[in-house]
Amino acid sequence: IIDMKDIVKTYGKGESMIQVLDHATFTVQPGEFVAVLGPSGSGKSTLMNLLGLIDTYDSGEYFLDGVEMNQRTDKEYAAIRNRKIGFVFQKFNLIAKYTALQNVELPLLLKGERQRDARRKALEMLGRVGLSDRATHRPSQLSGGQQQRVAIARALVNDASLILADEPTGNLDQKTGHDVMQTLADLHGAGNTIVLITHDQYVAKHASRIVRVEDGKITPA
Amino acid sequence: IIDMKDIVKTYGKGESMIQVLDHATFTVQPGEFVAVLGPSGSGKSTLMNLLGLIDTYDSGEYFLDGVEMNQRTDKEYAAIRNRKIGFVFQKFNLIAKYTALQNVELPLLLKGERQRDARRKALEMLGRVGLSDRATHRPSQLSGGQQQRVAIARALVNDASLILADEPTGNLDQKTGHDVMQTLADLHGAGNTIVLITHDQYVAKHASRIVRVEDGKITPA
Ligand SMILES: Nc1ncnc2c1ncn2[C@@H]1O[C@H](COP(=O)(O)OP(=O)(O)OP(=O)(O)O)[C@@H](O)[C@H]1O
Ligand SMILES: Nc1ncnc2c1ncn2[C@@H]1O[C@H](COP(=O)(O)OP(=O)(O)OP(=O)(O)O)[C@@H](O)[C@H]1O
Ligand SMILES: [Mg+2]
Ligand SMILES: [Mg+2]
Repeated sequence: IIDMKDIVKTYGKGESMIQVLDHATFTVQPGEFVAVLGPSGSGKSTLMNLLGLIDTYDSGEYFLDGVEMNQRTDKEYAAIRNRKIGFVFQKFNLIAKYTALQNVELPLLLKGERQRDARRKALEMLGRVGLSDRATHRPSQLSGGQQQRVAIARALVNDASLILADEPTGNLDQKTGHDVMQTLADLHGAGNTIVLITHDQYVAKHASRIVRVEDGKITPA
Repeated sequence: IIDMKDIVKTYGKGESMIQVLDHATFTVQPGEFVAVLGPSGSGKSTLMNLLGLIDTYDSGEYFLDGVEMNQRTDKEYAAIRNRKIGFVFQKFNLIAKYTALQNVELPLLLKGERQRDARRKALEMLGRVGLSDRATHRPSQLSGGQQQRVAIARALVNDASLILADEPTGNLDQKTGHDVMQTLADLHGAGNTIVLITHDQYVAKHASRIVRVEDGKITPA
């Protein structure tokens, strides 16, 4: 489902240029659950942004579901992302003036679902992350871990075939983190593909495979 | 150094009122290192915001260094906070248009230190969290864990007698998290008082005492 070859990604120019990914290669088969580990600042979120079509690479190839992802318009990227990918961002990226429920419904409404169906599915997903009683709160009225769970619910609500999760349990206590991992395991069992960044060894154990990002390369851990 | 009695803190009104802290009591002696645990949404960050004078309580008493903290002006709170408290926020709260270095210098400049001394201390603190080579980056040019480390450096740079840290290692890999805990242990050894919220059992082990926030109360763990 993911076929990345020889990817180069840099930031900055000239003297201050940083090469984050240095001819990196990364392949994921449909239905896999891959954990991505690596030191702080090594390029994990950068990799996820490329996979999720949030950012573009300088050179190399990225095939998503067999289709080449380079040289498309922003509009095409957004459409593919919305159909195929559920993304949990490291910094949650919730919409501040929307409630938790509105945030979670949004991907479904963007896909053209009816308000009634979107609302029902969003409420169910909020229930699954233990936030039914916070549905009408805005992000500023939620704890750090509650915001993280809303971001998780939003990423999972449209049952996308590829789920990208960037540190989804960093702000959660043991029990809540366990519930989230259980939800991801259920989705994996149902056939979804999951790529998950984590610094937590317990979380990494849920994966079917572990890779490490370091010095610009992606290698088996 | 901290003497909190019978603290009540609520959000919202009427039907949607949430009582986060329900006649909570919390005492910290000078030089202690206290870890605060508890479920997501239980009130840990709310407690820290009250301790750090970022927010006000509805009723009860809070004595910081023997001085009552209720009914002061915002200006007084800011002055006390700047002199006495170093705060690592759960969401980092860095200033987006400042570089890492400028963010870390800021508490010293606010205290009236000369630019030259502030710069030197800020550079040293950035070095201690492993970010000397990122000093001129802005937050948007830093990884999640790097932003977290800048927030830590900023909280520690003025060697405040009370350090409040809200989940300081949530986005850090094992090694970097270990380095941060070592830095906090050094400060504790030098006589600083530390109150630290964490979901990480390994981090909690560094504390001299552990408390738990649950159902609006604070109890020994
Ligand atoms: N816009 C940018 N300009 C310059 N450098 C950047 C920019 N964005 C990220 N970087 C640098 O790229 C490197 C990789 O960042 P990335 O966010 O991918 O790391 P990460 O592995 O996710 O780290 P963490 O575990 O701390 O979240 C970091 O060293 C960071 O400083
Ligand atoms: N402005 C607000 N209005 C209404 N409710 C709020 C507001 N801010 C926080 N809350 C609620 O108060 C409760 C406590 O929040 P707090 O941020 O202190 O939790 P926490 O223990 O830090 O959680 P976490 O471990 O997830 O960071 C949460 O249930 C949250 O929904
Ligand atoms: Mg990251
Ligand atoms: Mg919190």
